[in-house]
Amino acid sequence: KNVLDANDEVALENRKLMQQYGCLSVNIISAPGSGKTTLLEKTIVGLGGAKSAVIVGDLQTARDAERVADVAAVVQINTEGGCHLSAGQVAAALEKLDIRNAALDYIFIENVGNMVCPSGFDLGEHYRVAMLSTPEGHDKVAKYNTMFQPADVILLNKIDLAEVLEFDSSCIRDDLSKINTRAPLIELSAKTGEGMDAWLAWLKNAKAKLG
Amino acid sequence: KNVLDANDEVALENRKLMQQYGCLSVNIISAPGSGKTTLLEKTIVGLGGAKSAVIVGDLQTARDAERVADVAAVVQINTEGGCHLSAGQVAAALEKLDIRNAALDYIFIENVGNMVCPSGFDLGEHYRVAMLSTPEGHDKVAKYNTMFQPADVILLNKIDLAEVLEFDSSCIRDDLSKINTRAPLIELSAKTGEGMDAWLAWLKNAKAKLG
Ligand SMILES: Nc1nc2c(ncn2[C@@H]2O[C@H](COP(=O)(O)OP(=O)(O)OP(=O)(O)O)[C@@H](O)[C@H]2O)c(=O)[nH]1
Ligand SMILES: Nc1nc2c(ncn2[C@@H]2O[C@H](COP(=O)(O)OP(=O)(O)OP(=O)(O)O)[C@@H](O)[C@H]2O)c(=O)[nH]1
Ligand SMILES: [Mg+2]
Ligand SMILES: [Mg+2]
Ligand SMILES: [Zn+2]
Ligand SMILES: [Zn+2]
Repeated sequence: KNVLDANDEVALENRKLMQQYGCLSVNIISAPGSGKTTLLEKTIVGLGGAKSAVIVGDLQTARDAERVADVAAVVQINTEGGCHLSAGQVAAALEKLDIRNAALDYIFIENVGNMVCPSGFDLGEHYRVAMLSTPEGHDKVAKYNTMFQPADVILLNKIDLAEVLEFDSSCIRDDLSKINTRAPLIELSAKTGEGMDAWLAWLKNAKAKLG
Repeated sequence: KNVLDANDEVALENRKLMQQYGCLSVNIISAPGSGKTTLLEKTIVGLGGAKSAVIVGDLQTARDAERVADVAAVVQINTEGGCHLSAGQVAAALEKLDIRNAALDYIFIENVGNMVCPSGFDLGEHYRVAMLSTPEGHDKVAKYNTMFQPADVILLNKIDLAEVLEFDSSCIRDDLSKINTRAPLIELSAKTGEGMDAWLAWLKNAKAKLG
């Protein structure tokens, strides 16, 4: 088909815009409460002198935006019931961020907490991050495969709880090997900092490749 | 409007059917990995001699159905990408369960793991259960209010982890008091059994009221 659906047309525009201004953009997708916002709080600080912005989508409230506002420019999108961010919403947020003049190095998009719908909508991001966390259990990669299959990197958060949960990441690795063999799996704890180096290195490398 | 949308028409049919045959039905909605299936495994056993059936929705796999199959009749619905169960899917499942002849006391519907979309779709259930779990954090009631506002009972699972997470349920109670003052909040652990008595009592009372 030569006719892209409306979302994808806008996504293409977003992609061009962010690449033109040298912004490394990622779309972070995961279940509610897996730690996206906590990860961003720590990531932005960990990236040091780099200039970051956050676009965060939620059904209601600006709580996530408030949590990152002191370390990054942020735009909160309230979907009022919508179960995923759309390229159009991201386009509007990029304008609010004044992307052409803001000299941003990184744009982090925190999608609505949802393991199902967000993976169906291209936002124009450079990379897609799929995240799960240890309390969610061992079978989420198999059960929510549409989220993990197209991901560029996979984060397993709350690794600090693995012991108390008797969590073993080998099931995760096995299930991933059947659906996505190119995305690296990074085990980390946004809380304690364990594994954050590997994630920051991945980001910096992605940014460097942007040219 | 006198024209019910297609889903609601089927939901009404489901509701009539389940009530006619004396089945207490609940639709359990929560984030992926909050413990719905574990709760059902323990609940069905806890209800003792009662006859229960489970209708479980997932994007992919029959893993949840396999987990409850030894304690209840079960139908697994694979939505193949659909982010919530529909009344039509439940209607088909009720036929598979042979509801008219099965003499079921309880029908548990485990919805797709998703805090956003399922609350928009009436399945014909008698009661709606909204569940969250301690690792998800303190702000989910406020952020995903559409799920909690219409619930008939609210379960806070994984209470056994509250100490290690430094989790305090008073924020949950405060946020709930602003949007839903009729649903009782039951703190429990499907894993250790703490609080399960209160949940089982709620179910038995609901069943008794069915007449
Ligand atoms: N133990 C532990 N807890 C964590 C970690 N990361 C986040 N949390 C906690 O998990 C809870 C949820 O974190 P959030 O950052 O709000 O999760 P989220 O994915 O942004 O949630 P939504 O935006 O609502 O989808 C909070 O109580 C965090 O403190 C971690 O690495 N380890
Ligand atoms: N510590 C603790 N873990 C629990 C409890 N209930 C469930 N779990 C664990 O949480 C993980 C997820 O449980 P599931 O029952 O698969 O969750 P679910 O809500 O059915 O998940 P989906 O069907 O994929 O949405 C598993 O590792 C369970 O053992 C609990 O009360 N306490
Ligand atoms: Mg968040
Ligand atoms: Mg389940
Ligand atoms: Zn959706
Ligand atoms: Zn949906």
